[in-house]
Amino acid sequence: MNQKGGVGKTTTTVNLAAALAEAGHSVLVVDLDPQAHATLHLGVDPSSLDASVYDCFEDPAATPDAIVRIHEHLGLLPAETDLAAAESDLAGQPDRNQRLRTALNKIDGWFDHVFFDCPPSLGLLTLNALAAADRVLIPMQSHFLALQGVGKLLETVQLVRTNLNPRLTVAGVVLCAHDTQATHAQEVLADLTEFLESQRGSDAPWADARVLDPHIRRNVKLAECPSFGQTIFQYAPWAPGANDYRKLAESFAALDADN
Amino acid sequence: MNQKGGVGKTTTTVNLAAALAEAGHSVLVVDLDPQAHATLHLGVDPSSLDASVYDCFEDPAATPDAIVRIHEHLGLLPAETDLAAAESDLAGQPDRNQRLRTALNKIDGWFDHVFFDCPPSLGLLTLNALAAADRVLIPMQSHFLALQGVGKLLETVQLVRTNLNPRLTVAGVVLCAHDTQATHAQEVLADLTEFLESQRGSDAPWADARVLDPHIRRNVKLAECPSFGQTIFQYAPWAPGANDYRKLAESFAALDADN
Ligand SMILES: Nc1ncnc2c1ncn2[C@@H]1O[C@H](COP(=O)(O)OP(=O)(O)OP(=O)(O)O)[C@@H](O)[C@H]1O
Ligand SMILES: Nc1ncnc2c1ncn2[C@@H]1O[C@H](COP(=O)(O)OP(=O)(O)OP(=O)(O)O)[C@@H](O)[C@H]1O
Ligand SMILES: [Mg+2]
Ligand SMILES: [Mg+2]
Repeated sequence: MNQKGGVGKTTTTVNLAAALAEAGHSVLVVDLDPQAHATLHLGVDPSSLDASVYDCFEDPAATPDAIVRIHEHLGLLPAETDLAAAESDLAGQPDRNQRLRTALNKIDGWFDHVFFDCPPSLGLLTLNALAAADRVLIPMQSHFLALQGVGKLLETVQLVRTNLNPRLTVAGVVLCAHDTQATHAQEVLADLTEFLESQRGSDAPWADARVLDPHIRRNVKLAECPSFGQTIFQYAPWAPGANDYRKLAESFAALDADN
Repeated sequence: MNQKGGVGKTTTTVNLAAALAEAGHSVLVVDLDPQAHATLHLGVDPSSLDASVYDCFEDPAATPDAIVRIHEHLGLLPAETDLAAAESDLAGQPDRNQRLRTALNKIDGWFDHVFFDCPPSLGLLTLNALAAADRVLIPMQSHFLALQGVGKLLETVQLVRTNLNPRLTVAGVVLCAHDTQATHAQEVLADLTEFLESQRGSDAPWADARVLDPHIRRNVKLAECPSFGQTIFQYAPWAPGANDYRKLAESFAALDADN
């Protein structure tokens, strides 16, 4: 999640999930963005669906049947545009931030990993993801303004941990479209690493968060493949973007091993 | 406006406004994003403000005093994080989409151009901008998925024109971080141009919309200057990004002359 737009949330959710699925983990992608880009990215037409994640918000029992099987180890709980109404439809309902958690209880233990692709806001849909998740991954671009946004994001994680989900932690940051040659990118990486290291041993939800390795380089293939409804592994399996996300999946799976 | 995140809305609002102000037009930037990036981009600290655009939503009389003078011809109606509460605070109020229009009536005629920087969603804040504006500019990146988002956006413009603002039109599309060498970018530009030309003479709000010249090339200077609270003209006045936005300002001002 990251409330800033266009930083690589969807690209990371889809390709990290696909890489883990290729490696034999069972993975579910939950698309929480009314713009349904993760759904489109995985080759599913949101307007052709019988059921979407929003139906599961209303009726948790709909969850098992709403899952679309993308590959052998990869499932999708798809989004479609009605999801945009969720914020107003659920406004004022006391359990509005827990709907997703309740829905996912119906498929507890089905998947090794569940990834939530959040919209660029800290509203109801993102809060539902934070209430349902164990860990937060923060895709971001290495610009200074991005650091400011992360501060706000961490505040929100702290609030959710206190009020809604005591087991929530921040696993780390994924640097997307990162240009190691650019000085401002190096400075942002240095600032970010310094901040995260200063938080070790604290009781903050991000006390064990790190900048995940590797950063994802800018690669035009990553920008092209969503339009074809393909992951990078289907579209250009030997491209730098594919290699980066494969290695990121290994680092991510190793985090699990540490915990 | 563009509900897709990170496409260049803020970069375009700020630098196009600054270019027009340099050329002697009086310009107001209205920051409607709770993340306040246009505000930060123009060197203003959202947490230090006495008044923001959100106060004007509540009390239109606050509008004249809320304007921050950036330069001789450039003003800013700043955002700050309380704006995130607007959606829920105003929910259910019958005039909730007209608050901004009512506020701007207090400064009618003060500026040659008023630009609205919208958040990446089609929610209350963007609807207020559409109800208050005459024209829509659509910054977008030349990816195929971006075309799909534009379809949804145009639907919204049509709805607003029918229900809230009969004089609303779409002036055009600004291609941001456009790479003329990339084949998918060329195809997106061709598809977009073909679609817009097919709409000439229709009664759609985008009947006279065009892809504005020039497209804005990817230029790292444009990504660096927001962190210093500077427009491209302050930070790197001879960079390709500065030249592109200066030329775009000339095309934009010429659109006025046609109408
Ligand atoms: N490493 C990369 N190299 C090149 N292009 C990339 C890379 N990562 C993402 N992109 C492209 O940048 C754009 C934004 O990425 P993406 O849609 O994943 O961001 P997002 O955070 O999900 O956006 P939103 O906030 O709208 O949900 C997309 O067009 C995507 O294809
Ligand atoms: N032509 C360009 N060349 C290089 N970088 C650019 C260009 N245009 C925008 N950027 C960078 O891309 C990122 C996204 O741009 P920007 O913040 O303007 O998008 P936005 O549509 O306003 O995003 P949001 O949806 O979050 O409001 C920023 O870091 C910005 O500096
Ligand atoms: Mg996304
Ligand atoms: Mg913006």
